[in-house]
Amino acid sequence: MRLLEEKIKTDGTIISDQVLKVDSFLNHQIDPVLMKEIGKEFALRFANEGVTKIVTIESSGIAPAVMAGLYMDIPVVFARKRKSLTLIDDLLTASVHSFTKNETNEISISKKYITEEDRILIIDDFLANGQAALGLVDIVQQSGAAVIGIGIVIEKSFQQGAEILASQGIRVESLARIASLAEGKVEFLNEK
Amino acid sequence: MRLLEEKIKTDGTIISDQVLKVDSFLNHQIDPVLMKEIGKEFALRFANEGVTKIVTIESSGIAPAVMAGLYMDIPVVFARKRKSLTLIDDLLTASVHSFTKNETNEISISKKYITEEDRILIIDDFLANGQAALGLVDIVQQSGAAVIGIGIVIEKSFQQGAEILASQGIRVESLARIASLAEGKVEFLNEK
Ligand SMILES: Nc1nc2c(ncn2[C@@H]2O[C@H](COP(=O)(O)OP(=O)(O)O)[C@@H](OP(=O)(O)OP(=O)(O)O)[C@H]2O)c(=O)[nH]1
Ligand SMILES: Nc1nc2c(ncn2[C@@H]2O[C@H](COP(=O)(O)OP(=O)(O)O)[C@@H](OP(=O)(O)OP(=O)(O)O)[C@H]2O)c(=O)[nH]1
Repeated sequence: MRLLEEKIKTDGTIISDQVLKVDSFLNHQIDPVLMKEIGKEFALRFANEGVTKIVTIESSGIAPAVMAGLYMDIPVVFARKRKSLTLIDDLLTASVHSFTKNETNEISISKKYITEEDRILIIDDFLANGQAALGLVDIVQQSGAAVIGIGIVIEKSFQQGAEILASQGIRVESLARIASLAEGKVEFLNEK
Repeated sequence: MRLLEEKIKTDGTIISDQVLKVDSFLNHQIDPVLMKEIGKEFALRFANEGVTKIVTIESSGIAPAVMAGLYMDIPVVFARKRKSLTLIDDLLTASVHSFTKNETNEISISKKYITEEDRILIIDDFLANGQAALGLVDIVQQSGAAVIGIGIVIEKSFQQGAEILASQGIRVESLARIASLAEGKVEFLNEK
C-alpha cells in the first residue's frame, strides 16, 4: 500500500535492525485518515469472502480493525490481554509467548462473540514472530468459526511470523512488507 | 444521544446497581457504525473550538476517539497504562487510582505528542469515579496544552466523576447520562 509505505519512510523511526517505531501514526498517536485508508484496503482485499466479523487484539489493532469493520459493515471483537471489569463470561483463551520478555501471557475473547457460523478476518498492526496472530487463530478455531484470513498493517518479513502462517495455509494480506531494517533504512519487499 | 440510549436499553446488561455491561457494542465487541455516529456527535458538540488533537486512553476509548478524530480531521493519541516496546521517549505521566482494585497505576503519553500549542479534546468510553479522566486532564495540563473539554460515551451520573470535573470548570459532553442502574433497569437523566 503506497500511502502506508510513504508514511513509514517519512514518519517511521528505526530503533534497531529488528524494530521499527511508528508511534507517530499507529502505535501511540493515531492518524485517523490513514486508518480509514487502511480499513478500506483490507475491505477491498477481503471482499466477497462472506466475512461476518473481524477479530483483533488490544490496543494497536483496534483502530485499523474498526475502520475495516466500518467499510465491511461488520462487528469487530478485540481480544483482551488482561482481565477487565466486564470480561466475566465463558472465555476462549490462548497462550501468547513473548520472546523479548521471555514470558507467556493468556489472551481471551468471550465465547458469546465468535460462533461456528462466523467467517473471521483477523487484523493486527504488526506481524513479527507471529505469536499474537497464532493465538488469535487458535481462539477462532476453538470457536468452530472459519479463519478467512489475516490482515496485517506492517509485516516484518525478515522475522518468522509470515512464514509460519503461510505454512499453515492461512491467507495473509500485509499492507507493508519490510524485508530489512538494517543500516538504518527501511527496505520493502517489493524494492528488492 | 438517542441511538446510543436505545442501544444501551436493548443490548446493555445490568451487572449490579453500579455496573452496566456493554461488551456487545463498546467494551469487547465494537459496533463500528455506532462508533462512527458517536464520533460524529462528539465532532458536532466540539466544533468551532479549534481542537487540534484528541487524547484518550487504551483500550475502550480508542474506537470512539478515532472516529471523532476522523470527523474532526485531527490526530488521536492514546495514553498507555503499561510499558510498550516503543514507548521510550520522555513521558508525561499521571497516577490513576482504582477504587475497586484499591491500587494506583501510572498512565503515560510521550511528550512528543502534546505540546503547549495544542487544544485538546479528551475522549473516553465511561465516566464513573473520574480517576482516568482526571489523570488525562493532569497529563494535558503538564504539557501546557489547553483542555477544551471531555467527551464521554456513557456517564454514570450517580457516581462522582461528572461532579468532580464540573467543579473544576471542565466542559463535559456525555452522550448518555445514567441516573440509576437500580432495580435492574437503566434510567437516563433526561427521563427523570
Ligand atoms: N512498533 C513496533 N512494534 C513491534 C515491532 N515488532 C513487534 N512489535 C510489537 O511488539 C509487541 C510484541 O512484543 P512481545 O509480546 O514482547 O513479543 P516478541 O518479543 O515475541 O516480539 C507487540 O505489540 P502489541 O501487542 O501490538 O502491543 P499494543 O501496541 O497493541 O499494545 C508487537 O506488535 C516493531 O518492529 N515495531
Ligand atoms: N462496562 C463498564 N465499565 C465500567 C463501568 N464503570 C467503570 N467502568 C470501567 O471500569 C474500569 C475502571 O475500573 P477501575 O480502574 O478499577 O476503577 P474504579 O474501581 O475506581 O471504578 C474502566 O475501564 P477502562 O479503563 O476503560 O478499561 P478498558 O475497557 O479501556 O480496557 C472504566 O471505564 C461500568 O458501569 N460498566
